[in-house]
Amino acid sequence: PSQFLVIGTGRFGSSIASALYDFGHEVVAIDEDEHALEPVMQQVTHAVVMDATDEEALRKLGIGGFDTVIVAIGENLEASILATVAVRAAGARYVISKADGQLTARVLAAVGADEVVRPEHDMGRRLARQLASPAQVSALELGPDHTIVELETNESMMGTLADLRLPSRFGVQVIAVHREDELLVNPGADFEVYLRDRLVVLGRNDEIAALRDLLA
Amino acid sequence: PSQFLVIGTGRFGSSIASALYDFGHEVVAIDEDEHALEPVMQQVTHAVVMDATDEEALRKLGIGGFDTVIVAIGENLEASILATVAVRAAGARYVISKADGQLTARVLAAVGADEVVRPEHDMGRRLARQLASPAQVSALELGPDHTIVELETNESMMGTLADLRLPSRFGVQVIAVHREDELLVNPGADFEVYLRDRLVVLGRNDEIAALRDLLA
Ligand SMILES: Nc1ncnc2c1ncn2[C@@H]1O[C@H](COP(=O)(O)OP(=O)(O)OP(=O)(O)O)[C@@H](O)[C@H]1O
Ligand SMILES: Nc1ncnc2c1ncn2[C@@H]1O[C@H](COP(=O)(O)OP(=O)(O)OP(=O)(O)O)[C@@H](O)[C@H]1O
Repeated sequence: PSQFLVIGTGRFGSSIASALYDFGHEVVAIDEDEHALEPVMQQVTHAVVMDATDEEALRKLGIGGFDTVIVAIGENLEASILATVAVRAAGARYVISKADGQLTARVLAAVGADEVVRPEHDMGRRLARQLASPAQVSALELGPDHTIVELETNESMMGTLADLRLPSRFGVQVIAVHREDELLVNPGADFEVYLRDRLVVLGRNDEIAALRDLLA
Repeated sequence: PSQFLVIGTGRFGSSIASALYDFGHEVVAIDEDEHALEPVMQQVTHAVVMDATDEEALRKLGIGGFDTVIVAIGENLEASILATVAVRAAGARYVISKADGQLTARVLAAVGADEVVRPEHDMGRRLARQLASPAQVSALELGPDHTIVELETNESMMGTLADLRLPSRFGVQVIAVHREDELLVNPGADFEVYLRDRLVVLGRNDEIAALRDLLA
């Protein structure tokens, strides 16, 4: 199990802290406000009330011993930046900081954050992608050119895989078919596709887009 | 292209609105505060200053014509709930509402939201999962039992695919290998695995977990 330090137990910080703890890792949570710390106290290894901009106090905490430090301070821009600086100065190995916008993100990266997250912005883009491709249940990007997607079939997609000729028509490969809660791997040419089957398809992005357009 | 109505152009709402517009869809953005609307005015089809709890005004907007309505009002709990009620009453076909916590989420679902999103909470869990499985670059869940993962190799994973015998040892299938920005699909048994290759593997969740433990 790894060791994590989460600074700031707002909604974002609390969610990370309790999830990491659930996954079996050691989590120390810090917040200057004990009321913010309370709801998460039973869901982490240790909870400490302290000011995370205090470099000396962070050093005493043995900050170098954590695999990753997450600075999840939100609204208070100054505290978020100062805490990132303090955490780096006190010897943190890897720092992920939360930003509220693009400008803050650049500042945090400049003062030492290894990674910057923008929860509302990133979730917004993710939701937009799902809404923009409703036939697409989920996707895994593989490099800049390829994706594996799970696409729900419609009436235009009935017949056997041999009938559908997806590789010759679109250049994509059907890796598996997700039917109800079952997964049928490497379906053969005579596999009969039913309505509401989800085809797990690997292809180049333009090929996938063409197939998606057919299904949309 | 589909039609979307986004209510509330905070960070979450603005991100969804501009992303959907980028993806080629029609987006109408609403906010009662014109200062909140300004930054996003060039990134949507129409921007309207209005109170989204006004059912009559929503009806005049032709709310039934949108494929999905997103209620992205945040801090003001009352407005978020009232807007969701008003949007439903005015004839919205599909409603996604943003919630700040679990309790609000239940209320929004009860008053008619088809889907409820909690950006900070959901991103927190997502980040925790990535931190908890560092060898795993990304993953696609297929049903309750299977996953396709992209796993980075280490020194324990050198040799040809025939040497590694991943199917017989773990029960998983190597669908492709992601090397630099290239994707090599259906690698043969004599394929030589290099350090920092990313194996794209399909398997049952327990099989994937066993392989991940070997790599961790
Ligand atoms: N200097 C500091 N030291 C420790 N904790 C701090 C400091 N400054 C702010 N915090 C804490 O960070 C937490 C998160 O910040 P805040 O609630 O302002 O952000 P938020 O963007 O609303 O968070 P979220 O979106 O995660 O709910 C708060 O609980 C706050 O007490
Ligand atoms: N009744 C209303 N009608 C229209 N817009 C509203 C109404 N009430 C609030 N809003 C708008 O909703 C937007 C988002 O709300 P707010 O900024 O409070 O949430 P937030 O949680 O901080 O948002 P985000 O996390 O998306 O930045 C604001 O721009 C606000 O003006």
